[in-house]
Amino acid sequence: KIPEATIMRLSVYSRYLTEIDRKGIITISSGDIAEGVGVSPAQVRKDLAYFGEFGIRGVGYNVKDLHRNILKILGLSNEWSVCLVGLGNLGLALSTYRGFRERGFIITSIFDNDPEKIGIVIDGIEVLPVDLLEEIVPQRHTQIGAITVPSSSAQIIADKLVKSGVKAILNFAPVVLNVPPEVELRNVDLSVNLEVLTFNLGGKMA
Amino acid sequence: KIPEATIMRLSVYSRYLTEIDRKGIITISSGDIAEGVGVSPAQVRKDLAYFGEFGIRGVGYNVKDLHRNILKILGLSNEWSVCLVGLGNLGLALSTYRGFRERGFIITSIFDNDPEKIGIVIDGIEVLPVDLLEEIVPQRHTQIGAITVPSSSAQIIADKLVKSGVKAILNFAPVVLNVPPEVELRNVDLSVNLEVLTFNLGGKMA
Ligand SMILES: NC(=O)c1ccc[n+]([C@@H]2O[C@H](COP(=O)([O-])OP(=O)(O)OC[C@H]3O[C@@H](n4cnc5c(N)ncnc54)[C@H](O)[C@@H]3O)[C@@H](O)[C@H]2O)c1
Ligand SMILES: NC(=O)c1ccc[n+]([C@@H]2O[C@H](COP(=O)([O-])OP(=O)(O)OC[C@H]3O[C@@H](n4cnc5c(N)ncnc54)[C@H](O)[C@@H]3O)[C@@H](O)[C@H]2O)c1
Repeated sequence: KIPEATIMRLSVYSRYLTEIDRKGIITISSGDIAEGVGVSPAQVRKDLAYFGEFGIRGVGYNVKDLHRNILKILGLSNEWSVCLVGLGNLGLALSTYRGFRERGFIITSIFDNDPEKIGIVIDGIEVLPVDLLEEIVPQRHTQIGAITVPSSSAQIIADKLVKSGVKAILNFAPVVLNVPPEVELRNVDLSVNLEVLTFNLGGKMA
Repeated sequence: KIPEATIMRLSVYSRYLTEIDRKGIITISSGDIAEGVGVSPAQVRKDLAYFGEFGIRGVGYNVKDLHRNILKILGLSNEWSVCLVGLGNLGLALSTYRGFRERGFIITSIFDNDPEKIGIVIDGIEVLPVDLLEEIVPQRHTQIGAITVPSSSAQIIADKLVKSGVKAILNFAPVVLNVPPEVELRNVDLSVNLEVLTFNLGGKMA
């Protein structure tokens, strides 16, 4: 099994390669990638080795080839249709974040249950009543649902998303959701990022 | 060196232990923890083994002891003072998220450069002009800065935070920041979480 941290680093390498490719650079070494993203060259080589032989020893990696390979490994060769539920502060920040579209994640529907939110248009997508979710999501061939509603509503929304056929759920509500095993579920808690920082500070502040 | 994924899992174990402790449960096995957070019992034991012997073979772990130990490892035995810069959609979602305070991260100051935002009060904290950052942040003994401004302003804000003595920066702007080596920096890109999902779907959708 490939460690999750390796997948997350692959995603960071690919962003860096986008920048390098834009600058017209043809080949790159594991040392350059390592410096660009803040890891060790050995870590870059170890991560890539899980997926096969990409570079030529002594010459480095072809930027375009390596980038295309990584995008394929991450499942990003095509676009993904994403449905966002809950247009509160967090939902609004995610719906307006250009980084998603750049990586091929297109928000194709937004739902809420607050009449004040229904009818708002974000990037051409109109906020719809949550009661229409199970009808609209399959129509727009949506594979991923993002949950940004309060914890009290999160399981109800997860059930609706599963019924409408999504294959994966990104959950921001701080609650443990039950979804069937064939649906991929990922919980995001931003305070975990702060805790990695305080762990790293642990030695320094002592 | 302890893998970052281990630290992130420790943070998730600790949240689960908070819930278990609240229910009055005295001892717990690695199997129970594993089931509660969705990893394998071997992974729980491996993660904890980095930090010493906590449980008694055949009996399990004392919930309160294990929890206190994990909080100490994560550097959460005390509260941390956090400064938030940029009260946009994302900044607003972070400033109102109760999960931070529950883990001991207290937002003690908020800055923006938009006159419409200055003077807004969130949870008793008044949004101040960003020009006051280098004066206020040291006064409030702030150790951590969170950057939620557009990419174009992120480096300027990072420099201000470093000058005011913060020890760690959590950056949400999609740009590579330069900070001195003694300052811990962590970049968050939420699309990385979507890419872990699409990687996991890779095999299933093929
Ligand atoms: N994981 C993190 O780090 C993190 C950070 C910030 C917020 N959050 C969480 O994200 C969620 C959203 O936070 P927020 O600050 O945007 O909250 P918010 O209250 O501003 O927004 C919630 C939105 O969901 C809508 N809603 C409520 N019930 C609904 C339902 N049944 N169907 C459809 N829409 C519904 C509301 O109308 C509102 O627009 C919360 O659960 C919060 O705890 C998590
Ligand atoms: N990492 C992710 O996954 C993710 C997700 C969403 C947004 N973002 C990023 O987070 C940042 C904020 O996003 P948003 O949607 O809240 O944007 P926004 O435009 O709604 O908010 C930005 C805020 O920063 C303030 N600001 C601008 N320049 C400033 C300066 N020099 N000093 C102080 N304040 C300043 C603005 O007045 C505004 O209030 C952006 O960089 C965005 O790309 C990242």
